[in-house]
Amino acid sequence: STRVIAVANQKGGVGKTTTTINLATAMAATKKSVLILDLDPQGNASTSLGLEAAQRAVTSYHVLLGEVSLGEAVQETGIPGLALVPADSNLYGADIELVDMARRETRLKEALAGAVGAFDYVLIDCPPSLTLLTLNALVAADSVMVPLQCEFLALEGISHLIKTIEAVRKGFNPGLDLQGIVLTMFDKRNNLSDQVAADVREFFGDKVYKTVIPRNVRVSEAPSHGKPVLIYDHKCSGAEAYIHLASEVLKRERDM
Amino acid sequence: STRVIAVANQKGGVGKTTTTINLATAMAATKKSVLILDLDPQGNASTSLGLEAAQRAVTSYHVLLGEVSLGEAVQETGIPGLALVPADSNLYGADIELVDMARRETRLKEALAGAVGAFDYVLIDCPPSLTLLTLNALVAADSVMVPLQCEFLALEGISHLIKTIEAVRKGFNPGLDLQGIVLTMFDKRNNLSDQVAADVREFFGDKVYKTVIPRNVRVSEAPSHGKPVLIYDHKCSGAEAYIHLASEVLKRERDM
Ligand SMILES: Nc1ncnc2c1ncn2[C@@H]1O[C@H](COP(=O)(O)OP(=O)(O)OP(=O)(O)O)[C@@H](O)[C@H]1O
Ligand SMILES: Nc1ncnc2c1ncn2[C@@H]1O[C@H](COP(=O)(O)OP(=O)(O)OP(=O)(O)O)[C@@H](O)[C@H]1O
Ligand SMILES: [Mg+2]
Ligand SMILES: [Mg+2]
Repeated sequence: STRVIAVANQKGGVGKTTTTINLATAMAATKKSVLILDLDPQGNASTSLGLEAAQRAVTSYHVLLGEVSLGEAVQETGIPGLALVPADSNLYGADIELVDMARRETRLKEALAGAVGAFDYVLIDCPPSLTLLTLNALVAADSVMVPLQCEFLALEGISHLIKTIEAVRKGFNPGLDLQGIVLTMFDKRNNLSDQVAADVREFFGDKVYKTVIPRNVRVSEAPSHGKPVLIYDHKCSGAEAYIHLASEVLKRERDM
Repeated sequence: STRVIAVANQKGGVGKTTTTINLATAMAATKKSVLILDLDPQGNASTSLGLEAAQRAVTSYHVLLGEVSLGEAVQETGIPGLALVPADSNLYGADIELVDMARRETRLKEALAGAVGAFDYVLIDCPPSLTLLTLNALVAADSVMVPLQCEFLALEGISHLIKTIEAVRKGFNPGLDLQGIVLTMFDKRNNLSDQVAADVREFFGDKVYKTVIPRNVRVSEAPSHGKPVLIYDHKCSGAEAYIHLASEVLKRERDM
């Protein structure tokens, strides 16, 4: 059956999109079939895979509002085993439009029910907020992956995110689980990175992946070439880290 | 009279909070009286000024819902000339709560009307989204300052932000103006920073401040000490850049 992982953190710029794209690519490279669902109105995941604006006629917005089935929104990415449901700016309106709709929290879950069996994994790239878009992702997901930038301010919102995951588990999705916390943009020249990483491991223990994603300029260059860093420069430290992360994630999935 | 500047960008992690805190501190150092209004449920601006959770009994949430006047929510920061309306996690609910309320877009504007004359400047730190919290800030503001990280993905959402500012100008706030775009986290070792900066200057011309904020680890350390970097380490490159930015902003304000 299909496992759905929401990549979420309301703190901005922590590596949600980068983790979704590169983890999905690394998982696809191990012969899993993976779907990326771009649920961020910025459409950064779609851009990072080279999708022009003209190729986004049918998006996650249409899926969420029930105008198309999931299958009608899925596109090929040119990367074997990796498919995409893109996003564009019409998703900005969804937060307000969904509030007065019936089943406003479960629309994505219902739409994904149509994907069961077509993919091994669905990774949802969430926007930096806890509004109805991210809530839909948490209700639809089997587990949540939380990218955490190794910076002081990034620690602040984590406890609220964990509370939100628990509230969704109690209210909508009893099977929702924290798959893990991935430390991102770790800079070994900077004491602050070490301190934050140590704090997070102390507090969350085994929930924190052993793999740490280093700050690596090749990672931030890859989106401008429309490719995951695993394809843009597969030998760089960022690409290698995401390959390690994928094997850790897949091992956890097997053990669950 | 009081000038209100919204510091906004729906892209996450681009330096909205860091710019709000440090620009406000630099402006206060020139004998202006400045109020920071934390409108982000993460409460990063409040934390960056050292405010513990227990000191946030009255927040921007209460102001927005009309439960208290602005004056009742203002706190001292210990920094001469700088005051704060804090935020905490009860603001997460505001986006959904506001949708069905009357005057949902103008509540902050009405609340700030009570501040006119008490401060020279009000800087609003916005969350990384374009939902009703940020819309309230844009409706209440005289002008918008847009921090823009020198990264490829950060370019993507700018055109939509500019469209949103124009829509708010036409629909709610005819005086709303783009005060300027400030390039942040510029890394001189990294070509990508140069390319992004060149693209932005080409497209936005004089709207881009001459001052560029460099990536500087002291800037990201300061919040863990509860101080603006201007106080934590006033000689570092980040602090100096914000001092230059303040003089550029104040010059533009005089020329407007
Ligand atoms: N390991 C890394 N090394 C260097 N740069 C990185 C790394 N990971 C991400 N980045 C860059 O940092 C910026 C933020 O990352 P990204 O956009 O993936 O975060 P996000 O959490 O998805 O942001 P948002 O909250 O806006 O959705 C991007 O410009 C990205 O290219
Ligand atoms: N010039 C700089 N040099 C180094 N680090 C910086 C700089 N500016 C900001 N940072 C760090 O980068 C991270 C993101 O900055 P900040 O939190 O101010 O962005 P933001 O746009 O307010 O984020 P959000 O979208 O979550 O509100 C923080 O950890 C901050 O300390
Ligand atoms: Mg993203
Ligand atoms: Mg912020």
